[in-house]
Amino acid sequence: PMRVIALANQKGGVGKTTTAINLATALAAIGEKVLLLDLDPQGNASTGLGVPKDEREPSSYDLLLAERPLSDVSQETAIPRLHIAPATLDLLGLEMDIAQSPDRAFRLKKALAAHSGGDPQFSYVLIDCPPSLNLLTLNALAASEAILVPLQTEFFALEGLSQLMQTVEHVRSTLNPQLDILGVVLTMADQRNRLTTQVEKDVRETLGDLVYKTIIPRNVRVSEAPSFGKPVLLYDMNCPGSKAYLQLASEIIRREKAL
Amino acid sequence: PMRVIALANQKGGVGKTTTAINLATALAAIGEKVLLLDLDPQGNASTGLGVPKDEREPSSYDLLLAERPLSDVSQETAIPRLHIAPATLDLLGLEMDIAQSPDRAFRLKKALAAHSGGDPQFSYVLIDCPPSLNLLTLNALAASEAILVPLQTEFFALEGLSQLMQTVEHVRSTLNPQLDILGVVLTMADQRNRLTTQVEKDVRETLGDLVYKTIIPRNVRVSEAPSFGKPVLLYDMNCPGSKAYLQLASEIIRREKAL
Ligand SMILES: Nc1ncnc2c1ncn2[C@@H]1O[C@H](COP(=O)(O)OP(=O)(O)OP(=O)(O)O)[C@@H](O)[C@H]1O
Ligand SMILES: Nc1ncnc2c1ncn2[C@@H]1O[C@H](COP(=O)(O)OP(=O)(O)OP(=O)(O)O)[C@@H](O)[C@H]1O
Ligand SMILES: [Mg+2]
Ligand SMILES: [Mg+2]
Repeated sequence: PMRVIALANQKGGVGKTTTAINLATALAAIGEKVLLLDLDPQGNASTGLGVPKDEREPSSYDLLLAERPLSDVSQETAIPRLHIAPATLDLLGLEMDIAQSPDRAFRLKKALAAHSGGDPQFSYVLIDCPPSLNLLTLNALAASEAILVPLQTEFFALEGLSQLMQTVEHVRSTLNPQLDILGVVLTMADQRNRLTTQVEKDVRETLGDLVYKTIIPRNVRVSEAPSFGKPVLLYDMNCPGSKAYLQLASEIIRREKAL
Repeated sequence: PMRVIALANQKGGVGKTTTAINLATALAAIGEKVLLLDLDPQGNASTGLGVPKDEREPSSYDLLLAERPLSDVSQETAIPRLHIAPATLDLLGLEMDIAQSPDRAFRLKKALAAHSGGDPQFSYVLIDCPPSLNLLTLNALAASEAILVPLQTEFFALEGLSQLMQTVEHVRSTLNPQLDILGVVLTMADQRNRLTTQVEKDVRETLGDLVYKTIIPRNVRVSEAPSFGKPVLLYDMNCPGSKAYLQLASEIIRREKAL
């Protein structure tokens, strides 16, 4: 079966795209067939996986308008077993384009359902969301079995967490009763910094086991990698960031197996 | 006259709120009468200036719905000469609430125009925008004389800059012919880091004098301050972050005088 997971958090710059790219790569490295679905008009995930700007059609926009099937939109990347459905600025117009349509929040769910059984087969679909609770993110949450929450170890990011949890509750009661919280991953953590350790303590106290043991450290190699169009696992596989993302992938798989 | 400036960038987490809070405080410290208008449903600017969650009504939402005048919505802060128009989650519903109204992009412009001559008088209005190019940000750009662009010295942030410039062009030709670019301020810069110096070099080459000489360094005191509901200038006025924001305020005023 295809596991569909949304990487979402309305707070900006918390590591959604970086986690989507590097977790997708790590899962592919350990043998899973993965699709990274870029739902952010900025198209950072498409850039971070090296998709040239003029090779992003058909895109996730065409998928949501039901004009192209997933098998047309997904393309191979330089990483074996990892495909991407790229994003373009067209997504900015989606809200206006489908505002009147009754199934506007379920476009992605329908597109993924239409694909199941098709070629290529994916074991994981990771959806990179924009930093807002708009129709794009709602489509992702309605189509997903679970949400993975990247959480920067900063005060403003912590403040937004309770709002995000309320949104998940709201989506669960209106659009998607199956939506679970897969987990919360702390990102850009600097263990020498009091704020980081304070946020970590707060989050573990309130959310307990939902917070992964794996913590992604702040590591400049992680932020350099996208300028080469590569995940950090390819750019520098021995750096602390790469090790942390590989560890996160195996922690997620271990938890999935225990389910 | 009242100078209205939007702090906008659709890339998330680049320092829009942090710059809005600390620049507003620095301008007030040097004698200007400032209003910080929080247009982000997250309400980070309201939190960063110490407005309790249960004291945020009436809010900027009421202003945009034309139900309350600016003099009702703006409230004093702990900082002399600095007022805030707080934000609440109600803003999330704005797009649906005013989607059909022909003046939906000009609500803020009208509200600010209705206030001019009223009490209190402001010399600067700084608008903190959410990380998207939605109706809230469009209202801010339509109501402003200029946009101040906080730019994190990171690759993804640089990638988004050209899209932001296109959006400014588009707003200038459709909603607001007077919209200028006030300037671009580099944020969270780590001068020891090759990526920072590379981004700085790229931006100065493409945008020249539009980029302020003042660079805001990455400084943990800046990210600690909001958890105490204070601008960093109040939390630790001698730290590198505070000095940089005071320097930015005087660079902006010097340029305004030269106009
Ligand atoms: N572990 C890390 N160490 C250092 N830098 C990081 C790390 N993770 C992410 N970054 C950098 O921080 C910035 C924000 O990360 P990213 O763009 O992935 O966040 P996002 O949540 O997807 O942002 P947006 O809200 O704009 O979509 C990027 O420039 C990225 O390269
Ligand atoms: N100079 C700095 N040094 C260290 N940390 C900083 C600095 N500027 C901002 N930060 C921290 O970086 C994070 C992102 O900054 P901020 O929230 O101001 O960005 P934003 O663009 O307003 O984000 P959003 O897109 O979610 O509105 C915050 O946690 C903030 O405290
Ligand atoms: Mg992103
Ligand atoms: Mg902000």
